[in-house]
Amino acid sequence: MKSVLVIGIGRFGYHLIDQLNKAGDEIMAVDSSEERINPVLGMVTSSLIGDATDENFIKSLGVSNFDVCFVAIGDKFQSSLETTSLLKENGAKYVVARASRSVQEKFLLRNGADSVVFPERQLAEWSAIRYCSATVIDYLEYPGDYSIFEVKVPKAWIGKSLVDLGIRNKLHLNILSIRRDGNPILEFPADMVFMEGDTVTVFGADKDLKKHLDLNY
Amino acid sequence: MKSVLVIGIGRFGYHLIDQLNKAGDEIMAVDSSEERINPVLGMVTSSLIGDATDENFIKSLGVSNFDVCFVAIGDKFQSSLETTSLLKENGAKYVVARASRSVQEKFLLRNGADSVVFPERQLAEWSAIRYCSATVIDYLEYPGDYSIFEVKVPKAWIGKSLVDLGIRNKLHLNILSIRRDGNPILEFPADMVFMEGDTVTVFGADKDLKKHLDLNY
Ligand SMILES: Nc1ncnc2c1ncn2[C@@H]1O[C@H](COP(=O)(O)OP(=O)(O)OP(=O)(O)O)[C@@H](O)[C@H]1O
Ligand SMILES: Nc1ncnc2c1ncn2[C@@H]1O[C@H](COP(=O)(O)OP(=O)(O)OP(=O)(O)O)[C@@H](O)[C@H]1O
Repeated sequence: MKSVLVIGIGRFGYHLIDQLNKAGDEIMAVDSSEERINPVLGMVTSSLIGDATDENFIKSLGVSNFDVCFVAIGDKFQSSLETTSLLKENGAKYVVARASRSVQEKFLLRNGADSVVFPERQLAEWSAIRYCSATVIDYLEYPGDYSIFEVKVPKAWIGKSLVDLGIRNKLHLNILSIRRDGNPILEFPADMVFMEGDTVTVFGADKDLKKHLDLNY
Repeated sequence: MKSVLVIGIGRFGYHLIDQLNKAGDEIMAVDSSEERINPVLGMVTSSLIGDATDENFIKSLGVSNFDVCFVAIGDKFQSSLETTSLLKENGAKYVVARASRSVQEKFLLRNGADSVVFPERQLAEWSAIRYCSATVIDYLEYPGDYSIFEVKVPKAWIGKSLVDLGIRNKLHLNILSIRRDGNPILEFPADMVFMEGDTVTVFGADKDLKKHLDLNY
């Protein structure tokens, strides 16, 4: 169970609290508007109405007691930057700040943010690949240049078995599941032969995925 | 290469176009404001300024020619709903609409959207688990109740090998990588023994992950 401070109860802050509450975490919600605090009263341990850019107010929160502090102030970038900076200066262990423009990211990271989220861009990148790749059916980016792709089985694999292809040892790929006629198969023998119409979910380093899957993107 | 229509060039629409352009897709950008169109002129095949809630304007776009149509109109829900509906009525093959409140999702899906994205909520859910779980270091939700977790090695696994534990056959889990002293290992022998301090990245059905990993959330 973690202790989390959420400053700014816009849509991102609201859904963050909803999820943290389901996880059983201890949550303090802060916003300058009472109207924003009211909908989350039933989901948080405590809440305060105040201006997060006010140093005395931030000091009064005892921010070093929280495992993570989120700055989810959306549109007013200066407020977001000032709040992030104040949190770090006053001992916050880990600060996650939400950016609303790409350019804000570097300023937030240089001024107290340990990590930055940018929902509009992160979801746009995921959506572009998820909905618009010729062969990619689904896609998850994995930290450190690894990804997971669900793709139509590469033409070069049809009629061959996993062991023939040396999927793990030679291609350095990990097959998570094979979908045949709509049903995902998670445990498959090494001599299982790929067929036309199969889709495969594959994990591996981006360079290996691009090399061996027909990615068309 | 796909042909994509993006209506509404806010932040989500802008970053969508940026990603689609990198993928080499054919893109038409539409917005009612010239100021929004200008920054993407270098990234799109064609662009038009117009009101997407105007049926004649939508008819003039030949929407059935696009593989995917995105409605990325943010704040004005009625415009978003009307545009989504008009696209489907005029033959759009696949419509992805962006919601800006949870309640909008069902309306969009009932009125022409094949899929809905809601960046603020999707990223909030991911952030809550990514930054606030006691043992989860990273997390990706996978369609159909499967997930990938990077977690501290479960206590019950320490000192035992993969084959002893029957990770694949008995626990129905797939280990994507093991991280030891900061280095991710993707190819490991079945007799490799887990050690204190290891972290493991595991793919499997949510019920199996909850059962066998110390998830604490
Ligand atoms: N100085 C401040 N101190 C505390 N709360 C603040 C401050 N400035 C703004 N807020 C709060 O931050 C919240 C989120 O900001 P806002 O609604 O502008 O962003 P948004 O981009 O719409 O957010 P989202 O996209 O998450 O919905 C608001 O509830 C607002 O009251
Ligand atoms: N009827 C319409 N026809 C065409 N474009 C429209 C229409 N209504 C709004 N737009 C455009 O949609 C774009 C996105 O809308 P808006 O900026 O309100 O949303 P937003 O929530 O801020 O988006 P984002 O979060 O993606 O930045 C704007 O560029 C706006 O000009």
